[in-house]
Amino acid sequence: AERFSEISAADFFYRNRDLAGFNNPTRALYAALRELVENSLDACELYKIPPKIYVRLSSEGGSDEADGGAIYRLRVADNGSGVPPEYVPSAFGQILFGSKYRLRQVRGTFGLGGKMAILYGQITTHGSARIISSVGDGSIHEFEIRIDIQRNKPEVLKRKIHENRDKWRGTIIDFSLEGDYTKAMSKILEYLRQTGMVNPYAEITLVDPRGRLYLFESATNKMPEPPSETEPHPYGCDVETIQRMISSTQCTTMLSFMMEHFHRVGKKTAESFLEHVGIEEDKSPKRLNSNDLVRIVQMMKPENFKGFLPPDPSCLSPLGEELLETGIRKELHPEFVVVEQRNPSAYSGYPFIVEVGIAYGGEIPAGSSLALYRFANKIPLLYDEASDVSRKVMNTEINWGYYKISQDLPIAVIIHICSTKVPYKTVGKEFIADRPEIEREIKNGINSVARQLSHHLSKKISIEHEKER
Amino acid sequence: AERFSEISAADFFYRNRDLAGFNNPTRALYAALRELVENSLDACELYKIPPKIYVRLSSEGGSDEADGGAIYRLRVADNGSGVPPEYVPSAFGQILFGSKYRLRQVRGTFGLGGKMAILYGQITTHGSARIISSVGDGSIHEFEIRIDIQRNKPEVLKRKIHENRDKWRGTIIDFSLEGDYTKAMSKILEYLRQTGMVNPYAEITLVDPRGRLYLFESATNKMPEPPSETEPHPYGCDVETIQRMISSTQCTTMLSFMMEHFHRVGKKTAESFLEHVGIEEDKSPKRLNSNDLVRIVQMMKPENFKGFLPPDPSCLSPLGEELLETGIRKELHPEFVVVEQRNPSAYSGYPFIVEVGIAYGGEIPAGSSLALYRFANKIPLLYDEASDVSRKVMNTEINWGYYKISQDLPIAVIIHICSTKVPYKTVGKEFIADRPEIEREIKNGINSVARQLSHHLSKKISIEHEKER
Ligand SMILES: Nc1ncnc2c1ncn2[C@@H]1O[C@H](COP(=O)(O)OP(=O)(O)OP(=O)(O)O)[C@@H](O)[C@H]1O
Ligand SMILES: Nc1ncnc2c1ncn2[C@@H]1O[C@H](COP(=O)(O)OP(=O)(O)OP(=O)(O)O)[C@@H](O)[C@H]1O
Ligand SMILES: [Mg+2]
Ligand SMILES: [Mg+2]
Repeated sequence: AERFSEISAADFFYRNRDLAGFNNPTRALYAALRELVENSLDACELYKIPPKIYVRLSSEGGSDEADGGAIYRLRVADNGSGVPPEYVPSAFGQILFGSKYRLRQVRGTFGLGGKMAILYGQITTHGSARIISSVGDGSIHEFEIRIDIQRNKPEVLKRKIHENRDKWRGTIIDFSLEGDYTKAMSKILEYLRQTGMVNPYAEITLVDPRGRLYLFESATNKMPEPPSETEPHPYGCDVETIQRMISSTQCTTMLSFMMEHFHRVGKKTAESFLEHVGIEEDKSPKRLNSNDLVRIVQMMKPENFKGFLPPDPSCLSPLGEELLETGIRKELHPEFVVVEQRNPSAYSGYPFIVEVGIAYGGEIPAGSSLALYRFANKIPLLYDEASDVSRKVMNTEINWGYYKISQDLPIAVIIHICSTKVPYKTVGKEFIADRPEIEREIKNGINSVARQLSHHLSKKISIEHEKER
Repeated sequence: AERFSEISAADFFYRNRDLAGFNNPTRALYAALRELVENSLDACELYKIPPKIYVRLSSEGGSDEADGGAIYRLRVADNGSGVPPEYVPSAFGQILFGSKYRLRQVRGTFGLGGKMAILYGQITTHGSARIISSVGDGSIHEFEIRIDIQRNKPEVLKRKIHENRDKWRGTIIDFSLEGDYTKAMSKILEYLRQTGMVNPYAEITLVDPRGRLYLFESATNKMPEPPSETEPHPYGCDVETIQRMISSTQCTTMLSFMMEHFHRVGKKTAESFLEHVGIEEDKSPKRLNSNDLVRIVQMMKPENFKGFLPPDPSCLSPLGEELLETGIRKELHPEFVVVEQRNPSAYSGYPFIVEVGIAYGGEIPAGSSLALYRFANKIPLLYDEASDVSRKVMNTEINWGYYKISQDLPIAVIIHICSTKVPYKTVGKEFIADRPEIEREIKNGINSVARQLSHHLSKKISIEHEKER
């Protein structure tokens, strides 16, 4: 007879930690560092604080030069929002807990990343994690926590409160984990360098196990406007979404319900939709029956009702053409750059914006194929390029010959996708699914900047021919 | 201030259902069908029952020929082990619940698949799922269930018990879901056809929404020996694994603890290991301190202690060369086939076996590159081939020219990976990570069968030259 059991979400991600990018000491060291840096960037940006992030990776035992794993201490400190003490244990010790389960552009999305880093440290070193945080009030809270994996609950081993005389605000995370810095170093440095490229207002310092200091300076103090949270767009809704709205709503009529709970649905659109789906405007949402519900969800599809306004991008926070060009110039030192921010679009009701750049010459090396830099919600994606939608577009949907761009030219293509929901294919956030709407925007964006580069290159050639005569 | 919340595992996979392959009606119809068929095959194989699986997909509303989603009823019936009634609600209504959280080769692994299918049906049709099952005793149990997604708990809407006069044993799952059979049909038929290829003892019947019956006949009644559950191998252990063994153990000495809880650790190996790590044989496992624990885990790495025996494959259930060749001939009708079962190997303590085949000519079409058929634990993998380790090996690690095999020859390569833990890159189980040990076995296997095919082809050419003289 079969033995049945349930496992907690923490146990699931412990057993399947390779799904989250924690496959081996090299990859896990990279994953832990990036998850914490991304948390710090989110914590700063959401409050328009110019990020100052300090990362220290130090050897704790075992030779850093030896083959296989060595033990490191990872410490990430930021000047962000801080975490209120009542939430610290769960924020860092309970998987599927967080503040990013809402519709706005932010790096975090699963409520998993920081905990995976701490969990990996715990299972490789038997250590605990130290969290120090303050929201800028009179107290600095220090916790020592461990994760009870089978119950998916934090264990608070120690707890101290310090006086916060300087009104410091921010968060410090500190724990040990197995890693392999020798193998991970180039990816870690590349990650921080590319993070600097699309977050030019952030300053990141890394002190590595070899005692070297890397300063990724900020290029500006101008912070982008934080995205505002938005309601779901009708195109993305299913029965479960609508049911949750119905159980929480205070609206007493379907007309106000449509206007209150959905993105950009005004009175006219609500009236038109309710007439289309055949439901009275003054009917109470709580009195819809199962048939009504299913009819509403079916009618909310783009092919069935064309009256909904497209999503507006106030819940997005793209880089903008100026900052993107600044970042590309700062990191790649090209001779020529052209960037373009595409118009807002949407897939399955989720708004997104694609920002594209193409850079030529200068310090850009030539290779056997054009280089590709991928970003999603200002996160650099460094793995699984071959499976990513951007590489698919570059390899199979751009007629490079038409632009007289051969693969051996010193060219880099930069793709940045911002969305309230980036369609990652894995919880490790390394590559993006080929949603048709996104694929189309990337393709049109690359074609547009390739055309402009092609112009520049042919002008350049004709100028050189002029000189030769 | 940030609003914090926790979400259940069901809510996580509801919000991120594209991670599990439920991205759109076409893909979801395929995913639902395959998850249920894989559950049925597991239920039969674990008890050595020749599987007879009946799949009925019927239109429920909306035109099947219309663009976009239509509603279907999916019914999958098997003659497997059945599910004991006390477990039915959780087995089909609670995510991260199942009987496959143990170390043996089986298709299921996450405790998620069947529930995702039911969840998708529920959120697209507001319907409930009907489960009918019996373990072959006097009663047939019928449940109507729904999933409370926010609590990750089953809701039993109805419950009936019928008398089981014929002592029927098996399970029937029946629910409605949105799908697009027009677009999904070719993938569904291909999935069933390839399932027949590597499960030649299984009979699967499909009745599709167009009323057509497809019978995938079995080619043999010979069932493979079910795999036996095994203990973890030391090479795969971390602190958490060891701690769980310590809290559950009845062993009073470290010597017996090592022999009891680990795969293939006999008295000699245990003595040698304990001496190596510097722990007394008669020490009680429950009296190990944190330092001991970490030292044990470090010493259990393959680079630090060479004395552990490699994993033995009794927890695996490969196809075998005879059955693999039968399946390839039955489905591909080639002129020439050569198959090879590689020796058992392991990665991170998980045993695995790679089985390889190469088929030439006959009804195999020529293409622009060699065709690849991928299987893992007897599951056909039909998506994301470009990201899979097997395609990576085929494209970048085989010197086809050396075998005089050009990409336009009518050739198919068949790769089957069996393991107690297949390193899928996604919870949708569509492609496999490039673990070095697995990559090496695939490469060596393809080289071996390619060499034999190359032999055959050159013999064939010289015979034809002889004839011409
Ligand atoms: N440095 C930090 N400053 C402020 N809040 C933080 C910080 N790190 C984590 N948090 C809080 O802890 C929560 C959990 O973080 P975690 O990384 O586990 O998940 P997430 O960032 O929400 O999602 P993801 O899994 O996609 O990273 C965050 O949502 C945030 O509220
Ligand atoms: N047709 C069936 N016959 C017998 N038992 C079944 C059947 N379908 C499901 N089960 C039981 O229900 C459990 C849950 O199934 P589910 O598909 O959700 O997860 P799983 O098969 O264990 O793992 P995975 O998510 O990888 O498929 C199974 O472990 C099995 O015990
Ligand atoms: Mg995070
Ligand atoms: Mg299953």
